[in-house]
Amino acid sequence: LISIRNLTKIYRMGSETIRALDGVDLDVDRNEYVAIMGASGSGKSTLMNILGCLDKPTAGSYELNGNLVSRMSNYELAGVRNREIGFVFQTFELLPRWTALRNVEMPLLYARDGWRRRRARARESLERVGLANRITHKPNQLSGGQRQRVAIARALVNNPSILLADEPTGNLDTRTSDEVMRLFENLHAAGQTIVIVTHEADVAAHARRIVRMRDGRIQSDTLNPNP
Amino acid sequence: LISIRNLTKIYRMGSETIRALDGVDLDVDRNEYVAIMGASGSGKSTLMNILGCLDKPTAGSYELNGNLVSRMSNYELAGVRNREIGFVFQTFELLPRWTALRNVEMPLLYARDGWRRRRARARESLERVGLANRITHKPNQLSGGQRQRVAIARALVNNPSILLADEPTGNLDTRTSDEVMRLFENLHAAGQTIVIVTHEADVAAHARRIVRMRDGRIQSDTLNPNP
Ligand SMILES: Nc1ncnc2c1ncn2[C@@H]1O[C@H](COP(=O)(O)OP(=O)(O)OP(=O)(O)O)[C@@H](O)[C@H]1O
Ligand SMILES: Nc1ncnc2c1ncn2[C@@H]1O[C@H](COP(=O)(O)OP(=O)(O)OP(=O)(O)O)[C@@H](O)[C@H]1O
Ligand SMILES: [Mg+2]
Ligand SMILES: [Mg+2]
Repeated sequence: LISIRNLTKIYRMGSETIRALDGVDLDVDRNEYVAIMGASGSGKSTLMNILGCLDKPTAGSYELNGNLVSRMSNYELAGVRNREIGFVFQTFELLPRWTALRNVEMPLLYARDGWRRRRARARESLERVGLANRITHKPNQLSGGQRQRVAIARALVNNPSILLADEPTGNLDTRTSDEVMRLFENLHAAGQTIVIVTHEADVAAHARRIVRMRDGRIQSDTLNPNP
Repeated sequence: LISIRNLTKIYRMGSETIRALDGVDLDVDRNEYVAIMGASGSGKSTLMNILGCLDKPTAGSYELNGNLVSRMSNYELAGVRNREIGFVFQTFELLPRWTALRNVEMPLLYARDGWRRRRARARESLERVGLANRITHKPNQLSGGQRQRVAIARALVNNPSILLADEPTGNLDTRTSDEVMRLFENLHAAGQTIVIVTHEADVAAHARRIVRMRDGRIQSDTLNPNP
């Protein structure tokens, strides 16, 4: 499903060269459940952003479903981003002037549903993360963990074939975090592919495979013996 | 040092009443090290914002160092916020157009140092969180965990007598998180008072006392037998 070769991302700042990604090779098959771990600054979010078609690499290739992403038109890319991929951002990226409900409806604007069905699906997605009583709140009227859950609800509302989640439980207490992991498990059981960045060992324990990054490269890639 | 009685914070949204804090009593002595835990939405950040003099309660009292905070002038409050208290926000709150260095210098603008000394102190603070090679980066040129560390460096640069940290390790890998906890431990050993909100048990384990919140109230308040 996902095939990455020699992926490189370089930032130039004055005389400095920062290799955020320094030659990454990675294959992810359909219905895999992969956890990505590694030190702060090791390139995890950079990799996720490229996987999510939100950023382009400096060099290297990314094939998604057999298609070279670098060859896709903007129209095709937008289609992939909105229908195939659900993305939970490390910094949530909610629209501040919109309610939780409208934020979660956003990815559905590309589907063929009428507004009533969209609203119902968004409400359902918020209920699944325990936010039924917060749907009219704007982001600044929500707690940190509630904002994180709105970001998760938005990523899941489209029932995406690929879920990319960057530190999805960083602001959640243990019980709420368990509920979110259960949601991801359901998605995985239904056949979807999940890639999750996490620094928490008990979150990574749910994955079937653990990839460790360091200084923009993959340091190790092992199967999880007891998921 | 900190004495809170019947602290209440109510939000009215249309016909709804949300009790973010619902009658909180809390005493924190000088040089205590307290961890606050509790479910997402239980009122932890709301309590921290009031403790940090960044927000006012709807009812109840807050005495800081024997002075009623509600009676302080804006001038006195600004002084307390900038000289006495270091605050690590759950959502970092960095200034996007400023570099990491300038963001960390900010609290020092109230001190009597000249710009050279300010710059040196800000640089030192960034070095202590492992960001010596990122001081010229702006927030959008930093990883999530690097932004979190800039927020921590800014909170510590003034050597505050009270450190209030809201989920300071939510985006940090285990090793970086350990380094941050070591910094807090040094601060505590030097006599400072620390209140930290966290959902991670091994972070709370460093504290000497654990307060649990639920639905805007304190559910339990116990000493940590093995800090
Ligand atoms: N401006 C606001 N208007 C309405 N409700 C609000 C507002 N700000 C916060 N709330 C509500 O107050 C409650 C407490 O929020 P708070 O941010 O203190 O929770 P928290 O314990 O820090 O949660 P988390 O662990 O998710 O960060 C939440 O249910 C939130 O929805
Ligand atoms: N626009 C940019 N300009 C310069 N350097 C950048 C830029 N964006 C990211 N970086 C650098 O690239 C490196 C990798 O960043 P990335 O966000 O992928 O790390 P990460 O593994 O997600 O870290 P964390 O666990 O802290 O979230 C970091 O050292 C960061 O400072
Ligand atoms: Mg990241
Ligand atoms: Mg909070």
